[in-house]
Amino acid sequence: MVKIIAIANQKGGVGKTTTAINLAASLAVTEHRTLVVDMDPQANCTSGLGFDPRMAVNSIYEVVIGSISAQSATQSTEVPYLNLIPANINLVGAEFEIIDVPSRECLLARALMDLHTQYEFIIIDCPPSLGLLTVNALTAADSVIIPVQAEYFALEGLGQLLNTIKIVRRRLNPNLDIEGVLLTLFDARLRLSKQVASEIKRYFGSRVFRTIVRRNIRLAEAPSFGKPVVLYDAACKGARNYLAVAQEVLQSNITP
Amino acid sequence: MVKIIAIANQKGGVGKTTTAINLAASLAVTEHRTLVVDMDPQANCTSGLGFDPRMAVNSIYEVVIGSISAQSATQSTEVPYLNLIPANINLVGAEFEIIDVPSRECLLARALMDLHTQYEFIIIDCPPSLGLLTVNALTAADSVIIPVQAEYFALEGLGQLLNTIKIVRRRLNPNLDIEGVLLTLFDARLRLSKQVASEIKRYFGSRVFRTIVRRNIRLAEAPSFGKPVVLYDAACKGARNYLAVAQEVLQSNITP
Ligand SMILES: Nc1ncnc2c1ncn2[C@@H]1O[C@H](COP(=O)(O)OP(=O)(O)OP(=O)(O)O)[C@@H](O)[C@H]1O
Ligand SMILES: Nc1ncnc2c1ncn2[C@@H]1O[C@H](COP(=O)(O)OP(=O)(O)OP(=O)(O)O)[C@@H](O)[C@H]1O
Ligand SMILES: [Mg+2]
Ligand SMILES: [Mg+2]
Repeated sequence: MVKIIAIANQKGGVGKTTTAINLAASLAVTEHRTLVVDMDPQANCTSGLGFDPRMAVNSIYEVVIGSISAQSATQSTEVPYLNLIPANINLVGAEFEIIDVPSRECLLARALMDLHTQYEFIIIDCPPSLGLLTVNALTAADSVIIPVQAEYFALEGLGQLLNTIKIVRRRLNPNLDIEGVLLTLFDARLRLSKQVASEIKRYFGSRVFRTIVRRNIRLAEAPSFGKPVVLYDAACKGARNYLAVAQEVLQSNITP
Repeated sequence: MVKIIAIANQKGGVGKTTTAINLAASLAVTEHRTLVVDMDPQANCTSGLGFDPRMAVNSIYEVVIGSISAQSATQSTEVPYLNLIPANINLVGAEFEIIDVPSRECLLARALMDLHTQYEFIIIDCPPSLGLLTVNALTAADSVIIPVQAEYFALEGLGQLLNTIKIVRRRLNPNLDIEGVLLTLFDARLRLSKQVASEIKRYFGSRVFRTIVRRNIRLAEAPSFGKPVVLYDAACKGARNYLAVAQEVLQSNITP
């Protein structure tokens, strides 16, 4: 039974894409069939896995507006067990194009139904906004991972995000869970980091991942080579952090 | 004659808001009448200057949809010579609400016309997207500052941003200039930072600010106190960096 996880936070630059790529790659290298879906017009997930977004003719845009199937937009990647549905620039206009479509929040959910038997995990990367693309991701997902950079503005934005999740649960997807809050870009030497981290643990309790993803230059370098960090430098701290995150996801999703 | 500068980059977390707040505050402390306009539904600029976005009854949202004047939405701040038009959460829906309005890209430009004689600088903070809010900012602006974090994904996104600027010039605002590209969150010890920085200098040449804004924890701490860094810790590197950016802006805008 596939598990669909959206990676969402309207705050920019908190590590959504880095988490989507590296969590998915970590699940794949432990031999779980995994699909990454890039729902961001910036297409960072796409380029971070070695694809040129301008070349993506069959992308999530065409899937969402219904002109092709999710199957036909799927690409295999350098990583065994890891596939990708890329984004391209046309996605910029998608939110406006689908605004009058009936069930406009459910388009991604429906498109992904054909793929449920092919994967153990589907990971969806979201743009930094709470618009229709993110709402589609939250409607399609079983759960959401919220990456949070341990700094003030990211902490402030959580209220809005949780409110959106509540609304999606009430109107579109009653089963939407919070998989967990993931502390990212953490710098243990900084008092601000630790203050924000304790604030988050106080509020979210056991829903915070035990793994904290530290600032690690390899995670920023890897996408410039079009590789997840586990292919770029498997021994570095960043790779080990995301393998640990994958382990936590697997642990909490073992069907008895 | 007022100078209107938009701070734009669809990449998240590259220091748009930090630049908007601290450039504006630096212009104000050198006694230039300055207005900050928060065009981001996240309202980070608003909270970073000490206001609660949920309390912002007269915000840029009401201004853009035309129900109040820009004048009546203006608040004074803790900083002499610095005013703010705050954002609030309603701005999230604004892009959809204004989509069928005639001249929907020119709403901000028109609203700001009444204020031209009151300020020397108007600084507009944009959300991490190339949607209607950012396009309104680019249409209202004389020039745009592009903050760029010296990492791979931020470098990749520049093409899309420059394309949007070109389209705005052609169709809406022929006078739109690039004030400059500002390197932000720079870590001089990292080879990646230096590689991306040289790539940017190679492409943009003299349009890159001489000042490079280094990573400095004071810049991340200040908004949690609702203050620009020049009020929080005037002597720190971050404050000096942004005072230097303000100097460069003043130098290139001295009317002969
Ligand atoms: N743990 C980390 N250590 C070092 N660099 C990181 C780490 N996580 C992310 N980065 C880098 O920080 C920047 C922001 O990360 P990323 O693009 O993944 O965030 P995002 O939330 O997807 O941004 P956006 O809101 O624009 O989609 C990128 O340059 C990325 O390579
Ligand atoms: N030079 C710096 N040194 C240290 N921290 C910084 C610096 N510039 C920005 N920050 C911090 O980095 C984070 C991202 O910065 P900021 O919110 O200004 O970016 P942004 O581009 O406005 O993000 P968004 O795309 O979400 O609007 C914030 O927590 C901010 O406080
Ligand atoms: Mg991203
Ligand atoms: Mg911002």
